[in-house]
Formats: sequence, structure tokens, C-alpha cells
Amino acid sequence: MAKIISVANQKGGVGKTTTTINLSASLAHYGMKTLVVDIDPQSNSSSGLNHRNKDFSIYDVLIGTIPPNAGLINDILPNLSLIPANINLVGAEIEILDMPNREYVMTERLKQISDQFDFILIDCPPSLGILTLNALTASDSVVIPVQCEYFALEGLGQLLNTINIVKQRFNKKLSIEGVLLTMYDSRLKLSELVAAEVNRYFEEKVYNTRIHRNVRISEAPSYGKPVMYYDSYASGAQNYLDLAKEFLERNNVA
Amino acid sequence: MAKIISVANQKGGVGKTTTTINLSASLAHYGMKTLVVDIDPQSNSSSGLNHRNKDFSIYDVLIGTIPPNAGLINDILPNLSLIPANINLVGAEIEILDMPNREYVMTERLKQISDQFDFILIDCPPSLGILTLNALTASDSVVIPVQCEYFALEGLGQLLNTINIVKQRFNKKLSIEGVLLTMYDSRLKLSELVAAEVNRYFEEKVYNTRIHRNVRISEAPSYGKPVMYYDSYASGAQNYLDLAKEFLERNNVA
Ligand SMILES: Nc1ncnc2c1ncn2[C@@H]1O[C@H](COP(=O)(O)OP(=O)(O)OP(=O)(O)O)[C@@H](O)[C@H]1O
Ligand SMILES: Nc1ncnc2c1ncn2[C@@H]1O[C@H](COP(=O)(O)OP(=O)(O)OP(=O)(O)O)[C@@H](O)[C@H]1O
Ligand SMILES: [Mg+2]
Ligand SMILES: [Mg+2]
Repeated sequence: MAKIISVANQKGGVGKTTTTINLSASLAHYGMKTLVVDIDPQSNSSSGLNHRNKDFSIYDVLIGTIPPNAGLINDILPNLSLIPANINLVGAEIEILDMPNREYVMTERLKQISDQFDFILIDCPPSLGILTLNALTASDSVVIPVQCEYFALEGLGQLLNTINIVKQRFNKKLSIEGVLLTMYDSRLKLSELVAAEVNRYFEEKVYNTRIHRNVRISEAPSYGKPVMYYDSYASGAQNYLDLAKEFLERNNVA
Repeated sequence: MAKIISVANQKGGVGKTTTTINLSASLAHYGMKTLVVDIDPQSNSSSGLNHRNKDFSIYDVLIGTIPPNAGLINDILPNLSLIPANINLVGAEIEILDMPNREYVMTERLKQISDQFDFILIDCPPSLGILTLNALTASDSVVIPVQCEYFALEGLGQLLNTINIVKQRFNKKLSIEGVLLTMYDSRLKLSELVAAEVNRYFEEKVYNTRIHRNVRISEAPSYGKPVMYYDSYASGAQNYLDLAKEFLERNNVA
């Protein structure tokens, strides 16, 4: 049975997609069979992994027109598979609202394929709507990327409230996998202030690994590659490999 | 009658809030009576203008429990007023769905206060849901902030589709006010590539003024001030004053 992890934060542009792509690629690099599930209608995780075919997506899996296995794109990279997103997802929120058992649709779908993987990472859209709630309900834990900026701090209270509500009402096992500082720039006072605040708030949940601002990370998606495949010497590639190591240690996988 | 302008882009973290706050403050500085309407449940525009009181918000105005005038915080800065957001907005999307005339709720509310202002700017959340659709339906035009990053390019097609749908079905007068390049860094090849692509796609709609990446812009919100009130010598403050001048020229206001 795979461990299912949502990568979530309703604040926009904090590094959810970047973390999903690069943490997944790094876990795959260390031999873990990993699945990325893109549930953002923007489908950035899909295109960041060079998948541009819009024929089917997680939308079809959620609505039930295709079985979960048919939504899988296997081994898009060694040990890494994808269930892509497409624009139809925009309509999914309203359609799922009318489905029986609407909170557990994603849970039920992922259960059918979970034995094929060690880890499943779900890239969430920048909102706390039905799709994100479905992902949290289906997950064992949540990775929370926090950009080292002031506005990123403000939203954390809302996110924790939502996680607690989901935990109480739909998914008792939900926990925080870890809090990740992203776009950290050690030259900026603001970065240090935010990092200190996040460490005070989340304590041992915060990853020791920080993802530094690195232009190679933002160039990689235009080539459809995780940064380690685009420029393996880049500091960004190394940061995400370090994160994967720390992630595996916390999951007692040597 | 005020000109009503949505600041919208479903891609997260591209500078919607930063542009709403700083363009509004600059227009107010040039003597325009300006209103900021924050419809993002994250309420970043509200806190960026040092408003932290959660008692009432645009939610109460939309649902109709208070009249629009009661939602106004007048002269939060000279010539600048605010209708704040709060967390209740998360529930607004589903409540508005059940209201008669649901696409025109915002239009109807803003009509009642529009004669008090020259310009009204609406800060939209990072999604194309009911709240953003309501804002687009209520607006004369849209300012589209585009971060100089690869993923920011990908979402533009979806946004234009949505603008066209709203224009055809709900609001014939809707047009693109302008496209603004944000977090531009002239040292980065990626910035130049994205800028060239955006200019090719939008041509004369793109503002000549580019907002350069400037740490003072991201520090200002922690003091609850637009950047021109936090550090008037900062390049970011100058960029937004230049933008306001260009905006007024395009609106034939000397
Ligand atoms: N460490 C980094 N260094 C430099 N650029 C980065 C870094 N992490 C992310 N970026 C860039 O910042 C932008 C925002 O990141 P990303 O799209 O991953 O955030 P997101 O949270 O998924 O956004 P959304 O809320 O729209 O889903 C992207 O253009 C990405 O390439
Ligand atoms: N020109 C700039 N230079 C430096 N930092 C900037 C600039 N513009 C915006 N920022 C910072 O980038 C982050 C994202 O900007 P902002 O929050 O305005 O985007 P947004 O589109 O409103 O995000 P959301 O999608 O969450 O609503 C903020 O922390 C902001 O302070
Ligand atoms: Mg994303
Ligand atoms: Mg915003």
C-alpha cells in the first residue's frame, strides 16, 4: 500500500508544483516507485513532466468514465508515473458536489491503484475547495510548501484549520508530513524572518532542508523536466535530493 | 460612475494582490478617488493595507446582510478606500450559486457605491470560480499580471477563454485593460524569454512599464503599507507610480 501525500497550500505560487515534481523525481531516483497525481486545472505538474496530451485526466477517473488504471501514464521517468490534469477539472468541483460519498471519491479511486506504488504525491490547486478537500481526505499526510515571503505566513492558520476539520470529520489518520521552506534567499532579511517564524510555529515538522531560490529550478519546466534531469549540478537539484533523503529518513526508509 | 477593473489571473503568486495594492495607492496619489475590493478569502489586499478587523467583509455585502456602503472603510489612505475580505468568503461560492441572478450579484452591489469613486480595483483569488466570474461580470476591464516565469505563460490561454465567455454571456463591455509583466529580472534569460512571448501574444495591450523584482515590494506588506509609503525611493515604488501614469494616459486622464 502506497503512502499518499498531498502537497497543499491555498496561497498561490509557493512551490507546490515545483515540490511535487522534484521531490517525486528524487524519490524515484532513490528507487521508490512514485506516482504524481495532478489535480490542478492549470495542469502545471503534467506539463512540467512533459505531458501535454489532453485526451484523458484525473477528471475522467474521478467522474468514473475510466478506471484509475486507465488514467495512469507509467514510467514517464524511471520509477515515476503520472495521472495528468486537464482543463475539464474546472467543472469537477460542481460535479463532485452532486456525487454520493462526495468527500471520498478520490480516496476510493486511489485505493484501486495504490498497491503499485511506494509513494503517491498529489499536486493541489491554490484553493481549499472540493478538489483539495478530496485530496486531503485521501491522504495519509500533507507536505506544506511555505514561500519565504510575508503573505505566505498569513495563510497558514487557515490551512491548519482546514487540515484539522478534515482530520476530525473525514480522515482520522491525516497528519503533517512536513513543512518545507521554499525560494529561500539567505541574503534577504525577509527570508530569515519568515524561516524563524515558521520554525517557531511548526518546530520539528519543518524540514532541515531548505529549497533556495535557484533560476535553474524555474527554467526546468520549460524543458518538461525535473531540475535534476535539466541540470544535475544545480543547487536546486541538490536541494530536492537532500529533501528526498530527509523525507525517507522520517519514513524509516533507509 | 467609477471604472471597475478586475485584477485577475488563476495562476497563483503572480502579483495580483501586489498590483492591486500598489496601483491603487499610486492612482490615489495622483488624486483619483480609488476603491480596493478584496474578494480573495486569503484577504492579502486587506492586510497589505493594514486592515485586520474581521468583523465584516465583502462577504456580508454579497450575501446582502449589510448594504454596500456599510462595507466601506473610507480613506484608509488619502483618496483610497477598501471593502475587505475575510474567511467567510470561502463559503460564498456555494451560497452565491443558489442566489437568483447569481452571475450579477457583484455587479448589482458595486453599482450602489460606484458614483463615489473614479476607479474600483477588485483583487481576485487564484482561481476561475464563481467569485472571479462575478468580478469579471461586474467589470469594465481586466488587468492581467503575468509573472516572468514559464508556468505563468501556460495559464494565459485559459484566462482569455474565460474572459471571452464572460464577455459573450454576461458582460459585453468587458475588455483587457492591460497586461503587466511582474517580478521581471533583466539579468535572467527566462525573464526576457517570457517578456518576448507576452509581447508577441498581447502586443499593444502590454504595459511599457515592467515591475522589476524588488525586495522592498515584498517587505512592505509586513508593515501594512503600499511600497510607496514604506520606501518611496525603492525601484518598486517608482515602477508602480510609472504604471499608474501609463494607466491614466490610456484612460485619457491627464
Ligand atoms: N526554489 C525556487 N527557485 C526559483 N524559482 C522557483 C523555486 N520554486 C518555484 N519557483 C518558481 O516559482 C513559480 C511558482 O512555483 P510553483 O508554480 O511551483 O508554485 P505553486 O504553489 O504550484 O503555484 P500555484 O499556486 O499556481 O499552483 C514557478 O514559476 C516556479 O518555477
Ligand atoms: N515585483 C516584486 N518583487 C518582489 N516580490 C514581489 C513582487 N511582486 C510580488 N512579490 C511578492 O511575491 C509574492 C506573490 O505576490 P502576490 O501575493 O501579490 O501574488 P498573487 O497573485 O496575489 O498571489 P495569490 O495567487 O496567492 O493571490 C508575494 O510574497 C509578494 O510580496
Ligand atoms: Mg501549482
Ligand atoms: Mg493575491
